[in-house]
Amino acid sequence: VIDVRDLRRSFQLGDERVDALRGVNLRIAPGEYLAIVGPSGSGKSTLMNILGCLDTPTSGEYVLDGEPVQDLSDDALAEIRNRKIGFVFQSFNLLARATAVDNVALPLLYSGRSRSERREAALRALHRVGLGARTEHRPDQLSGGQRQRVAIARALVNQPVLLLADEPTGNLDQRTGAEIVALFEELHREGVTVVLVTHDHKLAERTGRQIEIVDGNIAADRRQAA
Amino acid sequence: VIDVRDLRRSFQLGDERVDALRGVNLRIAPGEYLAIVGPSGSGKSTLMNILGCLDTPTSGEYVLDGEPVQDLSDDALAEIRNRKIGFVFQSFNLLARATAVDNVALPLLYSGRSRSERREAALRALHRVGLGARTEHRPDQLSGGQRQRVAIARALVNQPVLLLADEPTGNLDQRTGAEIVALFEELHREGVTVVLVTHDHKLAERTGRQIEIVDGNIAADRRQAA
Ligand SMILES: Nc1ncnc2c1ncn2[C@@H]1O[C@H](COP(=O)(O)OP(=O)(O)OP(=O)(O)O)[C@@H](O)[C@H]1O
Ligand SMILES: Nc1ncnc2c1ncn2[C@@H]1O[C@H](COP(=O)(O)OP(=O)(O)OP(=O)(O)O)[C@@H](O)[C@H]1O
Ligand SMILES: [Mg+2]
Ligand SMILES: [Mg+2]
Repeated sequence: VIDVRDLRRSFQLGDERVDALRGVNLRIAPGEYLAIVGPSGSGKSTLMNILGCLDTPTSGEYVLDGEPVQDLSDDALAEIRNRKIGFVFQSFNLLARATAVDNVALPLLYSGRSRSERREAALRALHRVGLGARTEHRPDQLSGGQRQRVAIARALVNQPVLLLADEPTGNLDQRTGAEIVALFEELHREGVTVVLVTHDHKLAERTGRQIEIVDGNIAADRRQAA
Repeated sequence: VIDVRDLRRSFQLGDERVDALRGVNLRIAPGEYLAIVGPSGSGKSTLMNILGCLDTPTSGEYVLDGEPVQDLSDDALAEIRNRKIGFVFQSFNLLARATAVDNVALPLLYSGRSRSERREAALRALHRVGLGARTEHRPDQLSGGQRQRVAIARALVNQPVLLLADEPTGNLDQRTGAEIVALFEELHREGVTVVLVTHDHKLAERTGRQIEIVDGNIAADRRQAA
């Protein structure tokens, strides 16, 4: 369960201070499926990075499964990121010199599995996102939508309990995008907590809840029968 | 005017050959406004890179304003890319260590303008895409949609006659995306030839013509009163 209280995040650039998050309050129950929407620059990715334990707030609290994240050691944080959380970055963040299968296998390095088991799991994840024919390609030998799907496969391969996906269908056509959405719905049915940032209103409305962020604040938090 | 005949582009990866374009035929008249659509991995970016003189075909011809592009020297190609063409990359391709304004000013380096004139033109272009308050930020200090808009501003700053934009609204919310579309329509009215790759069907239908690419071939070429 996610419990965020009065979360603030500011960036200092010389004399300028950008207040990206200005007191966000949010509770997400286990197994929820929700969308975060809002204008470009409103703070969505900044919030996602904090939820994913990739960034720390300037002030306020983030309690994840009963543990205040700011009290955790670097090792404990790395453990959570690796075992509990799957993160799809808005700009993918793939290793340029590794193949698709090696990129996807990366989160499994500390899972205790053998090299062939890791490769097996990575290949399955790539098949699930329709990239069975592109496993040995490096990112610069893939299309934009294919890179996006490698990033998605990598986020799923360690079977996370919390999936955070920042704009996961932005580079996908209708049909491929629909396949990815079906995959997220499947994970949701399996009990994974799924949080999507999306500019696609139709996708946002397929989730059970839409949180709208404007200028670093939650402007609306709508629930509906999905 | 763009005249493409039996264009093919293959990539060799070890023993595997990927035929990204398999004999594309296409004529684009000056001042047209069109969209290229199709599934992820179908060859859209590959075609755009050839149209933008950033890549050469494996076979076939590309004649741009009466000049067969394969006969042009590297210098002549660089000149065309710099003066005639504005290119928005699907993955932005911004310089990581330069500010937004310096990124946008880059195409003006050989235009004969002074440093302050280049900065002036770059600031105007950034204002036009709504980034007046982010001119001194570097790409890692910008949101995904802001980086996308810096890439768009850079493509416009040298007043190209041919604008090639690969997924220009993929990271933008409805409203910001609509502002960018309005900008493209304005350029079209000014006589610029505008070619967009987009996964957004509503945007594709606002242009005068949709070219659908499937598996490296043109599957459909539809014109309509826009
Ligand atoms: N490292 C940084 N330094 C300074 N400002 C930053 C930094 N990172 C982000 N910002 C600013 O913080 C604001 C929020 O950024 P964020 O990436 O969270 O937006 P977003 O809602 O994800 O936008 P988009 O929909 O365009 O991806 C933006 O205005 C951005 O310019
Ligand atoms: N350098 C390369 N080496 C090998 N294959 C490549 C290379 N670049 C692209 N490809 C392959 O060529 C095909 C076409 O790629 P392209 O980038 O043109 O697709 P696209 O239509 O733009 O897709 P998307 O909508 O996902 O951006 C893809 O299947 C891709 O894997
Ligand atoms: Mg973002
Ligand atoms: Mg592409």
